[in-house]
Amino acid sequence: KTRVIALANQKGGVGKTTTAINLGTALAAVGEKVLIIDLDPQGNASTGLGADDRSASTFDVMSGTTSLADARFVTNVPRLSIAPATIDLMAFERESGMESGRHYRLRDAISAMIAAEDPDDRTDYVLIDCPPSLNLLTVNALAAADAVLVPLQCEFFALEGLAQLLSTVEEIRGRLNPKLHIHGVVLTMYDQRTALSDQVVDDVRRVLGDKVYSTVIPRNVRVAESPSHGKPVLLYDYRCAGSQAYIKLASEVIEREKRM
Amino acid sequence: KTRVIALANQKGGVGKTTTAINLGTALAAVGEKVLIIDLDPQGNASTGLGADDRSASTFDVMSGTTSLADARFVTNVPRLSIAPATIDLMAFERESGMESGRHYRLRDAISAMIAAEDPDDRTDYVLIDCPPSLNLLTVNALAAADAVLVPLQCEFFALEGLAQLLSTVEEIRGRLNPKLHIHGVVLTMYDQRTALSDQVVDDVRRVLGDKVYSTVIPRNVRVAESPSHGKPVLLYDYRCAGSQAYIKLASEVIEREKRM
Ligand SMILES: Nc1ncnc2c1ncn2[C@@H]1O[C@H](COP(=O)(O)OP(=O)(O)OP(=O)(O)O)[C@@H](O)[C@H]1O
Ligand SMILES: Nc1ncnc2c1ncn2[C@@H]1O[C@H](COP(=O)(O)OP(=O)(O)OP(=O)(O)O)[C@@H](O)[C@H]1O
Ligand SMILES: [Mg+2]
Ligand SMILES: [Mg+2]
Repeated sequence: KTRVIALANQKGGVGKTTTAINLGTALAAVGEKVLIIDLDPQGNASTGLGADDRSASTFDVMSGTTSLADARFVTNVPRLSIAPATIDLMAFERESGMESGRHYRLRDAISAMIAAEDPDDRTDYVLIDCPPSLNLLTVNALAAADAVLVPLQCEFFALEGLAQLLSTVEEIRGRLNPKLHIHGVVLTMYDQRTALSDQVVDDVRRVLGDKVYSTVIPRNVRVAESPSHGKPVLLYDYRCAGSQAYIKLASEVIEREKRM
Repeated sequence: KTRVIALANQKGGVGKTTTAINLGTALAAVGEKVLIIDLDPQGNASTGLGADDRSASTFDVMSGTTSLADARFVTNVPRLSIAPATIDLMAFERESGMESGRHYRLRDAISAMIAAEDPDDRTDYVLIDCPPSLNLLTVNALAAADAVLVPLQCEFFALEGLAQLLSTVEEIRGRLNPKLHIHGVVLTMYDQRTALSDQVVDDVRRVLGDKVYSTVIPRNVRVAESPSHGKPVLLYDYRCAGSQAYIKLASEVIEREKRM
């Protein structure tokens, strides 16, 4: 069964895109078929994967003029494809107005794709990269997802938004998507040189317990360099600490999936 | 004359809030009277300044139930006050619907405050901290501002959104606010240990020339630690590289103001 996971956190710059690209790549590396849906008008996930052709984009999918199957294409990573984003996505919320089905556009597009897929070649994971806001695009992602994976930077301001995000997930579960749950929280940009990182890690583990993945993604410059080469860090520098952490996260995600 | 400056960049986590808090503090330290308006529902600028009383907030100001003069209060920094934000701000865009004056709510609130001030004790600088999105809150800030100060993280993804932000500023100047211009671009979280930072600095200076402040804000853990103490870094650790950089930025901002 295809699993749909939204990467969401309204706090900016916490590693949503970096996690979508590199977790997606690590899952593909162990044999899973993965689709990344770029739902951020900035299109960082598309750029980070070298997706230059944006003639069909997630804006077209959200406005119903293109199917998800037609908008997606394979990246330079085997078994990993992307539905790219363009700046047009900024207009989606205004253009959809008060139309009653506006919260389910993405869910319906994903269901149609899954229904049309060959059962022997189906997509195993759909990862949705969300913008840094709890707007209609993120609501669409939460309404479409089986679960939410929350990247959380090991910094003070990042903690502040967590309570709000968790209550928004509750609200979406109540109103739009009863199956939605928290897949897990992944701590990102952990810097062992600073006491601040350890404080945040301790606080988050104390409050959220085993909702927090045991894998922690370290701050690692190779991770920040890789998008400028249009490659995930696993292709750019397989041996670096960033790549190894995302490989570990992928196996932890798969492990959790087995238990759900 | 009171100068209104918006801190905007739709890319998340680039240092908008950190710059609003610490540039505001540095301007106050040299004798300017400063008001920070927190326009981000996350309320990070309010928390970073220890603003616990949010009984009156910028949401009340935007919906017209409270004046800006009544919502603002002094922080623990002399000559620096804040109009704090609450999560209610998330509802502003939906609640304002298609009302014709919705883009000018903040501009009108700031004008009313300035008009009512004692000329011998007027606010010198108003800094508006924007959310990571080009939504109606950010549009209000751009419509109200004399100029935009763009914090830009020394990372690859941060470059990608710059062109979009500059074209949005053009659009706002054409449609809503003919005086709006770019005050400058400040490079943040510069890490001299990585080649990536230098590449971004070189690229940005080559493309934007002297729009870029000569002051570069270094990545400095004391800056990231200070909000957890509810203090700007200038109060938390005056001698650290982060504080010194923001003091330099403040004198550069004042210098540019003289030339405008
Ligand atoms: N583990 C890491 N080590 C070093 N740099 C990182 C790491 N993870 C992310 N970064 C860098 O930090 C910045 C923010 O990450 P990213 O853009 O993935 O966050 P985001 O949450 O998607 O941001 P936005 O809120 O704008 O969508 C990027 O420049 C990225 O390259
Ligand atoms: N010069 C610096 N050195 C070290 N850390 C910094 C520096 N500037 C900002 N930070 C940290 O980086 C993170 C992002 O900064 P900040 O929250 O100010 O960005 P922002 O653009 O306001 O984010 P958002 O898009 O969510 O509003 C914060 O945790 C902050 O403490
Ligand atoms: Mg992103
Ligand atoms: Mg901020």
